[in-house]
Amino acid sequence: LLRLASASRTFQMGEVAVVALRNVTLDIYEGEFLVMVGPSGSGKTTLLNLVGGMDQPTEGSVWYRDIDLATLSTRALTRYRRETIGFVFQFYNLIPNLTARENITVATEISQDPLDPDEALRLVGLEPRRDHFPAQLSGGEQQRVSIARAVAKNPELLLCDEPTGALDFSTGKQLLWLLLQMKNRLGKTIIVITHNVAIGEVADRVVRLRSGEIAETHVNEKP
Amino acid sequence: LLRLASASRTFQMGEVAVVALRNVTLDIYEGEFLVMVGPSGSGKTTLLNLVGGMDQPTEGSVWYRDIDLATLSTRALTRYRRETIGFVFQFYNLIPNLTARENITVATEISQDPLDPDEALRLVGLEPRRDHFPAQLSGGEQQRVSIARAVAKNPELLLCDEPTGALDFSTGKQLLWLLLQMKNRLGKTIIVITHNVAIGEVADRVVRLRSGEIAETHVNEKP
Ligand SMILES: Nc1ncnc2c1ncn2[C@@H]1O[C@H](COP(=O)(O)OP(=O)(O)OP(=O)(O)O)[C@@H](O)[C@H]1O
Ligand SMILES: Nc1ncnc2c1ncn2[C@@H]1O[C@H](COP(=O)(O)OP(=O)(O)OP(=O)(O)O)[C@@H](O)[C@H]1O
Ligand SMILES: [Mg+2]
Ligand SMILES: [Mg+2]
Repeated sequence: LLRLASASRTFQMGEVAVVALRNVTLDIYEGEFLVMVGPSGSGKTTLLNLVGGMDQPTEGSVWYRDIDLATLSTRALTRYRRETIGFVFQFYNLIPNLTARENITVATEISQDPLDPDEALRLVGLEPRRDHFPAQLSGGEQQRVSIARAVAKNPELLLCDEPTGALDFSTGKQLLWLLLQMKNRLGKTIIVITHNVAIGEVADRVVRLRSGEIAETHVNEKP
Repeated sequence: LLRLASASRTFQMGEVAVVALRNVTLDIYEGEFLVMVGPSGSGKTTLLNLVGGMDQPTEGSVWYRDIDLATLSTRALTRYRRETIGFVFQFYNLIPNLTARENITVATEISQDPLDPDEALRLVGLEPRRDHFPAQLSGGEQQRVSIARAVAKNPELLLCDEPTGALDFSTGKQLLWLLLQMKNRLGKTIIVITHNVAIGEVADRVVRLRSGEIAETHVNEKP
């Protein structure tokens, strides 16, 4: 479904260059549940941003099916990000002056076959809070609204950057169940960055990053 | 050192009232390492904000030694927050247009006996990134700068809201070591909200919240 081909991403800041990703080649299969792990600063968010069309490699290329994302017009890339991808951001990125429910409706306006916003909130246990603003929600509640927003778009690809970081064990387990439903019942392809070992155990594959490179890949025979 | 006496905190939003904390009574002892756990939305951040003078209870009171925080002038409460408390926020709250190092220097300007900012950054493994802005740092790197900022103030009380949420296992362990140094060598009182089981195991006490109340307290005999 997706392929990174020798993708590198360097951040140039004045005289300093930070190599966030170095020569990464990775195939992502349709319908798989892929987990990405690695130390802080190892390049996980950067890699996910390349897959989601949020950023471009400084070398190499990122392919969605037979399309090199770098060849897309701004308009087509925007459509890729809005319709094909559901992104759960490491910093949630909720719109502060919209309610929980409104944050979902603006994301799903353009979707082909979205979930009902209230249903999406119900899936993360937050339907009673739908009229509250992000500032009125706890850290874990904001994270769950961010998850509901991505899931409600009903995208082909669900990209989740530490989706259970602010969640306790049992709320995190509920989310894991939700992601597995997305994969098993709706056939979605799911990529999750996480430190949560339980998520790694149910994945099809675990890719470990270290200093901007893929250090190892582990296939779960019976996830 | 600190005491919450029947403290309650209700958030009134139009017609809706959310009871974040209900009748919480808790003593916090000088030099202890206290961990707070509980589900998303159970009131942990709200409780920590009361202890840190960032918020006031709607009922009951919060005492620092023999002072009811509600009786302090704005000026004295500000001094309490700036000098007595080091706060690691759940959302980091770094100043976006200051570098990592500058974020620490502005916090320590008023401190009696602060750490050198570069030393604080070294303690969290980020001295090479001191001239970079928050937007140029990964999630875990921003969290570590937030920790360095709180520690550098050399406060009496270190309040940490999910300090390892964005950190992988080994970086989280390094932070845990740092917190234990703060307690054992510098005699600081430490309160940590976390889902990280390893931190709970080295604490003196673990307080579990549920729906705004203290559900149980567990004393670690040999942490
Ligand atoms: N400013 C606010 N306005 C309205 N409600 C709030 C506000 N802050 C918190 N709440 C509500 O109070 C309750 C407790 O919130 P709190 O942030 O203390 O939870 P928490 O235990 O820290 O959760 P998490 O683990 O998700 O961070 C939640 O239901 C939350 O939505
Ligand atoms: N916008 C940026 N400008 C400069 N450097 C950046 C930028 N974004 C990331 N970096 C750097 O690139 C490297 C990889 O960052 P990335 O965010 O991908 O790490 P990560 O694996 O997601 O880390 P974490 O687990 O802490 O979230 C880090 O050294 C980071 O500081
Ligand atoms: Mg990241
Ligand atoms: Mg919280």
